[in-house]
Amino acid sequence: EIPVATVSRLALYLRELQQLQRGATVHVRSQSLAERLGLKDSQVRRDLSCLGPVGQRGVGYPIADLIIAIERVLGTDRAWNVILVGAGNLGRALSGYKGFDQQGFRLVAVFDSDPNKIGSKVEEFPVQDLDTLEFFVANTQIDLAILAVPASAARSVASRLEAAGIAGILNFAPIAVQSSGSTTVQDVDLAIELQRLAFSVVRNQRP
Amino acid sequence: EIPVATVSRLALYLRELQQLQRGATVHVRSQSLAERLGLKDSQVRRDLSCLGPVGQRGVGYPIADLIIAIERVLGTDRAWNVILVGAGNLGRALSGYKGFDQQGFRLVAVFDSDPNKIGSKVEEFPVQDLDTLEFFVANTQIDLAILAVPASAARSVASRLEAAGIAGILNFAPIAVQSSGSTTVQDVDLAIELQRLAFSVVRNQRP
Ligand SMILES: NC(=O)c1ccc[n+]([C@@H]2O[C@H](COP(=O)([O-])OP(=O)(O)OC[C@H]3O[C@@H](n4cnc5c(N)ncnc54)[C@H](O)[C@@H]3O)[C@@H](O)[C@H]2O)c1
Ligand SMILES: NC(=O)c1ccc[n+]([C@@H]2O[C@H](COP(=O)([O-])OP(=O)(O)OC[C@H]3O[C@@H](n4cnc5c(N)ncnc54)[C@H](O)[C@@H]3O)[C@@H](O)[C@H]2O)c1
Repeated sequence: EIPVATVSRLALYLRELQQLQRGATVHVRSQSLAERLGLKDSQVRRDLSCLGPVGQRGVGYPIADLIIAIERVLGTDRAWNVILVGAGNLGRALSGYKGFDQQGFRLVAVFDSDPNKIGSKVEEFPVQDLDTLEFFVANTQIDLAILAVPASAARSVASRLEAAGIAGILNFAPIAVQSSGSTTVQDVDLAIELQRLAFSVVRNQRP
Repeated sequence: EIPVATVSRLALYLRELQQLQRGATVHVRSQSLAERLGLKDSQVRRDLSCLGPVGQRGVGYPIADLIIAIERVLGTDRAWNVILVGAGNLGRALSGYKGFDQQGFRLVAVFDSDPNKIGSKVEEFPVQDLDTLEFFVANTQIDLAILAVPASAARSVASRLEAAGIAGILNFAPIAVQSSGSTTVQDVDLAIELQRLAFSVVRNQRP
């Protein structure tokens, strides 16, 4: 049973390892990963040990093997089909983000409830009517949904997604949307990220 | 010394308390906060105890006092002036987000290095040339910067911001930008958020 904090760090190691692999590096020492991420070497070693034996034969860890092992733990060794609900400011930006695809998350459709947006295009996606959601999900394998709707609509849209059988929701609305039944919900609040930064700035400035 | 995980939860409580206050609620029990956020009551009580005595006289915590106490701990009982660097897809979405202002983070200027963007408008902000950054920061009290530039530019822009005296950077580029000197950097990687969600979905589906 891997703790969530370890999962976040494994995802960070994966990103660094992919970058090293693009640079044709074959091995990496835990110390070098630790330095690139501002972590302690002992933390990196402990985290990587939960991947099982990946070998450290004096030249460091084999990067390709680490990538495979981390992707297996994170579940990104397979493709995930994702839909986006909410084609507003944030939704439009997210729909064009190549970083999701690079980690195995393929955006396949965009939905909205605004008649002025339905039928328009966001990137290469036609904006579909939310009312066709159930029909679309029944006929296509959809794993996850990104929620970029106003806070006032987030819970009701989330329960529609759950009823349609979506396994996971990434919620950007600044309201707690609880996981229930068979749907896992994860909230991301960008204002809270700024609050955490403000706290760290104040703490680091104290004499 | 409050741990970072507690800080994130305090920010969540603050969001719920502000919502309750908008609904004219005056007191709240820790149990009710716990239920709204899917946390344990004992966790909420322990977190709120680090705010010092805020009273729990049988009717629950006084919401207005809790809000003041949490804002003081987070450092958001004052205004923070923020600049945005990168007026692309994500930058444009972030520049219009009202949620930052509601928590005391006021966007005051937008910068970019692309001649095609400089001089255009993003929301009510003129896109300024990054080359004028040092002059602007020298003449205006700027506390934080949001970094929405490509990964290839993130570290060099961050060191310019540090040299200009910015205290904190919220980095959205999918690359580790290390804090150094007097600048605190916090990375947000939205692809990593999806990876964490994928991990939770797989874990919750296991028999
Ligand atoms: N803009 C940002 O940078 C940003 C940052 C952080 C969080 N957020 C949050 O993300 C969400 C979206 O923000 P935005 O700036 O894109 O807002 P927006 O108003 O530009 O877009 C919201 C979209 O959701 C659609 N919508 C509303 N109700 C719906 C429903 N019931 N079903 C389907 N679609 C519906 C609207 O038609 C609109 O297209 C908000 O909750 C906001 O607080 C935005
Ligand atoms: N679009 C998204 O939803 C999203 C989501 C998560 C993370 N990100 C990350 O956020 C960053 C911005 O993404 P985007 O989609 O807005 O990209 P984009 O290409 O649309 O915008 C990037 C902007 O940065 C500017 N820029 C480039 N180099 C610069 C420099 N040295 N100084 C100042 N400005 C510079 C460009 O001119 C452009 O306007 C990227 O690192 C991306 O990986 C984007």
